[in-house]
Parts: sequence; C-alpha cells; structure tokens
Amino acid sequence: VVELRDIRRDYAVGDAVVHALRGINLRIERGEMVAIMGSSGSGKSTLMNTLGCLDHPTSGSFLLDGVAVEALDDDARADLRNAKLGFVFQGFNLLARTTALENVALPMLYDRHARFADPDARARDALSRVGLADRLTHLPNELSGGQQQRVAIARALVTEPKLLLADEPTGNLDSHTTVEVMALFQALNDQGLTVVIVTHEDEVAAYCKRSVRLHDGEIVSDHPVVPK
Amino acid sequence: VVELRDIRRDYAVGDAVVHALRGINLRIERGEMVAIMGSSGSGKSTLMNTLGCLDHPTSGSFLLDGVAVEALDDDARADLRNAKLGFVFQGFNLLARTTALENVALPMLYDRHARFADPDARARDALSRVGLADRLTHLPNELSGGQQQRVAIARALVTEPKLLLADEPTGNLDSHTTVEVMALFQALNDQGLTVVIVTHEDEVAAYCKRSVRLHDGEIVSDHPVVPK
Ligand SMILES: Nc1ncnc2c1ncn2[C@@H]1O[C@H](COP(=O)(O)OP(=O)(O)OP(=O)(O)O)[C@@H](O)[C@H]1O
Ligand SMILES: Nc1ncnc2c1ncn2[C@@H]1O[C@H](COP(=O)(O)OP(=O)(O)OP(=O)(O)O)[C@@H](O)[C@H]1O
Ligand SMILES: [Mg+2]
Ligand SMILES: [Mg+2]
Repeated sequence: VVELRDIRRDYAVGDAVVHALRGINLRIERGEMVAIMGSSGSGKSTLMNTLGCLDHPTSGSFLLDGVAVEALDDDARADLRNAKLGFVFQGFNLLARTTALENVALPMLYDRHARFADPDARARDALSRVGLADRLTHLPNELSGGQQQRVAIARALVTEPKLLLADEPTGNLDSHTTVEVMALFQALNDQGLTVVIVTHEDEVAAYCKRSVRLHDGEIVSDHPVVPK
Repeated sequence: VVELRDIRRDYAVGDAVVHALRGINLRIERGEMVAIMGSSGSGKSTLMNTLGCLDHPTSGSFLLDGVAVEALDDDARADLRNAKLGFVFQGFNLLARTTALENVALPMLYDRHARFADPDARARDALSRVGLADRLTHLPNELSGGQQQRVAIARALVTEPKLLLADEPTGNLDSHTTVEVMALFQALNDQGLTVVIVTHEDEVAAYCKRSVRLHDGEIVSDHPVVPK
C-alpha cells in the first residue's frame, strides 16, 4: 500500500526553481494496476522516483506499507527497496560492462536475505519470458533499444517484488512485443503484484484498472479505466 | 537520394554471428517521408546507422547522392555526415556535461564551412520550436526523458540537413507533443527535407508517405501509406 500526502519536489537550476511536483495526494492499494499519464515534463518520472525510494521529496509524507520512508536512513531505505520494489527506468540504467544475464542476476546476488537459491537459473528464466533467451551473453550496446528495455523489465521482476514501478516500459517496443509484456504484467498483477506504469500510450493504459493523469506537477484526474 | 544494394551487416558475439541485416535493397528519393517499422530486434537501428554513415555494412553498396560512401575515408565520411545529415538517436546520445543549448549549438560550431553566422540564436530558436525555451540551461540529467528526446530532435535539425534520420523520435513523448513534432517534420518535408523515421507507432507512420517493414533483417513490405 502506497500513500503520498502533499508531496512536493523542487529542483534548483541556477537561480530558478522548477516545481516538478506541486502537492501530490495519492493512495494505491495492494493489487492495483495503475497507469500514470501526462504530458512530457509533467512530473511522472519524478513521482516514480519518489515511489521508488530513489529520491527525497522537498516536503510531504510517503508511507509504504505503513512505514514512513523519509524517517529511514539510507541503508534501511535501500533494504526496503531491495525487498519490496522492482523498478524499470525510463532510460533502462543497465550496467554497460555486464551481460544481459549478469544485469538481471545482480539484484539477487545483492539480496541480504539470500532468498534466491539459483540466481543464474532464475535470471535465464526471466530473460526467456521477455523473449531474450538467445541474447544472454550480449552487452547492452550489443542489444537493440527494445531488447535493452526488456532486460530492464526482466531485472525488475526477477526479485519477485511486491510493487512494480515501470516508467514507460514499452516505449521502444513494437505492438506485438508490447502485448507480450503487458500480458506478463497483468498475469503477475492477477497473482498479487501491485503495478504502477507510466505510459503515454492509450493501449497500454487499457490494461490497467485505474488511470491517474499529471499536468504541471499536479494530479488533474484519477479514475477507473473502462475496459474496452 | 539514398540507394542501398544488398546491404548485409553481421555482428560477432563470442562464437556466434548475429545477421542483423540480410540483404537490404532500398531506394529513397529526395523529398520522400518514409516510416521504417518492424519488431524489436528486426534491424531498424542497424539500418539507420548504415544510412547515417555511422556504421560500415559487412557487404553491399551504399550510394548517397551518387557518392559511394564506403569508398570514402573517415574524414570525408564525417564531412558528408555534417553537411547533409541530421540524426536523432534512439538513445538520444546527448553530451552529459553540456546544457541543452550547448548540445544543440555544437554541430554548428564544428561546421567546417562555418555556414552558421549565429549558432547561439539558431540553437535557441530550434529549442523553442520543440517547446524547450525554458530549459536552455538544463543539463540532460535535469531534463525529463521526453525533453531529452526533444533536445536530440532540435540538434538534428539545427544544421539544416538534407536528410533527417530519426530513430523512434516520439517514443518518450505524449500524444500532444508527438503531434507537434510530427507537424514540424512534415512542414520541413514540404520544404524539401527527406525524412526517414523509425517508429513502432501507427499514428506516427500515418504522417509518412511510404512505409517499409523489416523482419529479421529483411524488408518484408514496402508500400505507400494510405492517408486516413
Ligand atoms: N553490437 C552488436 N553486437 C551484436 N549484436 C547486435 C549488436 N547491435 C545489434 N545487435 C543485434 O542485431 C539485431 C538488430 O538490432 P537493431 O538495434 O537494429 O534492432 P531494432 O530493429 O532497432 O530493434 P528495436 O526496435 O528494439 O530498437 C538485434 O537482434 C540485436 O541484438
Ligand atoms: N534534476 C533536475 N533538475 C532540474 N529540473 C528537473 C530535474 N529533473 C527533472 N526536472 C524537471 O522537472 C520536470 C518534471 O520532470 P519529469 O522527468 O518528472 O517529467 P516526466 O513527466 O517524466 O516527462 P517525460 O514524459 O518527458 O518523461 C521537467 O520539466 C524537468 O525539466
Ligand atoms: Mg519521464
Ligand atoms: Mg532500434
């Protein structure tokens, strides 16, 4: 369960201030599948970075399963992230000098509770579920844009998170591959994964049950998605 | 005018070979606006890198305005690129430690023929045409994904190229911003710019006059776009 109250995020650029988030109030229950939409620069990635415990709001409160995230120290916040979250970054953020397989295995190797008996097998399985079984040994710069995006998706899912935060996860994918990825997210959501997806594509939002729209750092609409 | 004949591109990965392009035959006339579509990994970016004189095919010939590009040395190829081409990369490829304004001005500062009397003014104009007049001093990591994409677009257009190669230029843009960018490309095409756009979105392809589809490194269809 995610609860944001009056979240604000300002950035200083020279003498100017950019008000990227201007008082966000948002509650997401376990098992929801939510689309976050809005124009370029409206604050979607900034919102995702807050939800992902990767960035500190300027003010406001953020509760994740009842835990006040801002009260935690860096280590405790990192543990919370590793235990509960999967994050697909808008820019993928893959490690450049490691293969697709290693990129996906890494979060499991860092798991403090050593929850994963066979990281190698699990990483292979995650990559084949996104159609990359024949690209395990490729470095990121030996992969197409959509293949890099799918490695980022596999990496986010391999630790069996409770909450998946995906920032434009299908932006570099053709429609067929998009359908495969969204079907995978929906199946995991049916099994209990809470999913928040930033997207600017209506057909991706159509897979979600709720759609939240941002404009200039504020939520301007928040309503259920009408199934087609 | 672009002419590719039996273009092949192989990549070696360990002992394996990836046949990214398997005999591409393609002719594009001046003033065309062509969409390149196809599934993730089908060879679209590899094709664009060949057209952009950024990559050498394994075999086949490439004529750009009658010039055999493969016969040129590196300097001559670089001059040809700077004189004639604008390239929007799928991953943007902005310089991380320079501002939006500097990123856009750079190609003009490197122009051997010093064709541009006032690079600063031209860069400002290009950035405001993509809606970024208030982001000139931001570094790439102080910009949203779609804003970085628009800086890459502005940079590709500012040298007044003859041929624009844009690899998924709207992948990170909401529909309103996408319409603005495609209207800009169409207006420049009306004025004589030859445009080749990789896209996986049908509404983007709808702005083009011809659609070429790749699958597993081959062209599987090539036909006019029926206006909606
Ligand atoms: N440097 C490289 N070394 C090895 N294989 C490569 C390299 N670059 C690309 N490939 C492979 O070549 C194929 C074509 O890649 P390309 O980037 O052209 O695809 P694409 O059509 O642009 O895909 P996307 O829509 O995902 O961007 C892919 O299967 C990719 O894994
Ligand atoms: N580090 C930063 N410093 C200054 N301004 C920033 C920084 N990061 C983001 N911004 C600004 O904050 C605003 C919101 O950015 P954000 O990345 O959240 O937008 P977004 O909705 O994800 O956009 P897109 O759809 O283009 O990815 C933008 O106008 C951007 O220029
Ligand atoms: Mg974003
Ligand atoms: Mg590509």
